[in-house]
Amino acid sequence: NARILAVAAQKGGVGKTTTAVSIASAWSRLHGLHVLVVDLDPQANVSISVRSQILANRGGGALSDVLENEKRLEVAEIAAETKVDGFHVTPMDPGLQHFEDRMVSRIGKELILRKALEVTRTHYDAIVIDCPPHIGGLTVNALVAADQVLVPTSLAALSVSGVTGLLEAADEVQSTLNPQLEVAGVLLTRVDGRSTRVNASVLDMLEDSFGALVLPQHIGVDNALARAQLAGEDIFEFAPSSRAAGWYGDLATQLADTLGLP
Amino acid sequence: NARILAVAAQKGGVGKTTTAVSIASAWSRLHGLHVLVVDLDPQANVSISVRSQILANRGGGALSDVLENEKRLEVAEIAAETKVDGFHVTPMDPGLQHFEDRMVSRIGKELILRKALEVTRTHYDAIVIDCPPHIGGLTVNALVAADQVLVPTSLAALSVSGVTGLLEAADEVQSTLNPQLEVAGVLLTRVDGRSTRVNASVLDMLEDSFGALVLPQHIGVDNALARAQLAGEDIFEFAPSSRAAGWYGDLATQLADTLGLP
Ligand SMILES: Nc1ncnc2c1ncn2[C@@H]1O[C@H](COP(=O)(O)OP(=O)(O)OP(=O)(O)O)[C@@H](O)[C@H]1O
Ligand SMILES: Nc1ncnc2c1ncn2[C@@H]1O[C@H](COP(=O)(O)OP(=O)(O)OP(=O)(O)O)[C@@H](O)[C@H]1O
Ligand SMILES: [Mg+2]
Ligand SMILES: [Mg+2]
Repeated sequence: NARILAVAAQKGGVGKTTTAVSIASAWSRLHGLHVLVVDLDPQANVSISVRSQILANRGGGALSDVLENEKRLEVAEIAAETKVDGFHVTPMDPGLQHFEDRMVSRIGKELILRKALEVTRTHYDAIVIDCPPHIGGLTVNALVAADQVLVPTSLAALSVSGVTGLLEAADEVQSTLNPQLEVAGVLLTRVDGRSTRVNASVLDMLEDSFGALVLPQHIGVDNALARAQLAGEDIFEFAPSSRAAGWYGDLATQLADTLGLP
Repeated sequence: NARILAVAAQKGGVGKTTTAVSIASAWSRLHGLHVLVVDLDPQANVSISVRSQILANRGGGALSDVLENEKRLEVAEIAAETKVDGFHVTPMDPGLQHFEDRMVSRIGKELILRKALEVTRTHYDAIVIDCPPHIGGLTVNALVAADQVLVPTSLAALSVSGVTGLLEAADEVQSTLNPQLEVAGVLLTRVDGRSTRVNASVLDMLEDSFGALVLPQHIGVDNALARAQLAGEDIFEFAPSSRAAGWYGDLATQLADTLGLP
C-alpha cells in the first residue's frame, strides 16, 4: 500500500507545487519508486510543470469526474503516465474549481478522495497530493486521505500566519476523521541567503511557534526551478546538477525515511 | 462616493497584499485621499503588513460580523485607523475562513459586501479590496462590489493560468451582477531583471493571451517590501526612497487616473 504525503499551505506561492513535483520525481528517478502526484489545485500547476513529459492520459477522464461521481471510480483510472518510468500525475482539471460548491450537501464529502484512492494505493509506492492555497473542501480531503502533511513556508512575515492556519486544520482532521495523520514538518523554501536580517527574525518566529516541526533541510532560491517549469520538465530532467536538484534530492531521501517508503 | 479597486489573482504569492497595501498607502500619503483597505483574506495579511501603524479598532467588531449579520452593518463601523492620516484598514479576521461555508444557502450571497459598503463609500475617496488566492465566495463578493479589478502576476510559467481563471470570473460577474466592472489591468510583479530568458518568454505568453491589458508599469524585486512587512509598516513609512516605493508611487498615480480618483 502506498504511503500518502499531502503538501499543503494556506499561504500562496510558497512552493507547494514545486515541492510536490520535485519530491515525487526524486522518489521515482532516484529511488526507483512508483509515484503518483494528485493535483488538487484548479490552476493545474502540476501538469503545467511537467507538460513536456506527460504521455497520453489513459482513461481520458479528469479527477473531478472521479470525485463527483457516486459510482466509485478510482483515481488510478484517470492517472497519466510520463516519460519518467513510474512517475504518474493526474491531468489538468479546471473542473476542480466547482468541487467545493458541488459537494456542499454530500454526506461524507470529506472522505471522497480517501475512498477514491483505496485501490489506487495498491498500484503505487507513494502518492503526493498538491493542494491549493485555501483551506477548504479540497485541502481537507487531502488531509483526510494523507498519512503525513508537509507544510512549505517562505521566510517572510506574511507566511507565518498561514502555517498556523494549516496546522490547526490538520489538528482538527486528526482528532476527527484521520487519527493517524502526522505532520512531516514545516519546510523552509525560497530561502534567500542575502536577506540575513529578515531570515533570522522570521526563523525565530517560526521556531518559537513550531519548534521541532521546522525541518533542518532548507530549499534555497534557484531560478532553475522556474526555468524547468517553463520548459515543462521536472528539475532532475531539466538541470540534474543544479542546487535545487541537490536540495530536493536530499529532502526526498529524508522524507522517504520518515514516511517509511520501501 | 469612493471608487472601489479589487486586487485579485487565483495564483498565490504574486503580491496581491503587497500591491493593495502599497497602492492604498500611496493614495493617502502622496495624494491626500481617504482610503480604506478591506482585507478579504482569512490570513489577515493586510493587518500584519501594517500592524505597527494600526490604532485601536473603533467598533471592536470584525468584517465577518458585518458580512454574516443580516442586520445590515456597514464596513466603516469596524474599520481601524492607522497613524497615517486618512488610511484605514479592516482588522485581522480569521472568521472569514468560514464565510464561504456559512453563506452557501443565503439568498444574494454574492451581493453582501457591496451592500455593506453602500454607506461606507461615502466616507472614503477610494476603497481597495485585498483578495485571497482562491476564486470563491469572497473573491466574487469583491468583484461584485468593485468598479475595477487589478490582477497581479509574476513572470512565471505557473502564474499565467491563474490570470485566465481570474479574468473569466470577472467576465462572468460583469455579465451578471456588476455590468460596470472593468479590468484595471494585469500587473507584472516580482520581475527579476536577472532572469531575462524566462521573462521574455512568459511576457510573450501574457501579451499573446491578454494583450493591452498588461500594464506598462512593472514592479521589480525589492526586499525592502518584505523588510517593511516584518517591521509592520507600509513601504513609504519604512523605506520612502527605495525602488519599491518609487514603483508603487508611480503605479498609484497611474491607477488614480484610470479609476477617476479626485
Ligand atoms: N526554491 C525556489 N527558488 C526559486 N523559485 C522558486 C522556488 N520555489 C518555487 N519557486 C517559484 O515560485 C513560484 C511559486 O511556486 P509554486 O507555484 O510552486 O508555489 P505554490 O505554493 O504551489 O503556489 P500556489 O499557492 O499558487 O499553489 C513559482 O513560479 C516557482 O517557480
Ligand atoms: N516586488 C517584490 N519584491 C520582492 N518581494 C516581494 C515583492 N512583492 C511581494 N513580495 C514578497 O512576496 C511574498 C508574497 O507577496 P504577497 O503576500 O503580497 O502575495 P499575495 O499574492 O498576497 O499572496 P497570497 O496569495 O498568499 O495572498 C511576500 O513575502 C512579499 O514580501
Ligand atoms: Mg501550487
Ligand atoms: Mg495576500
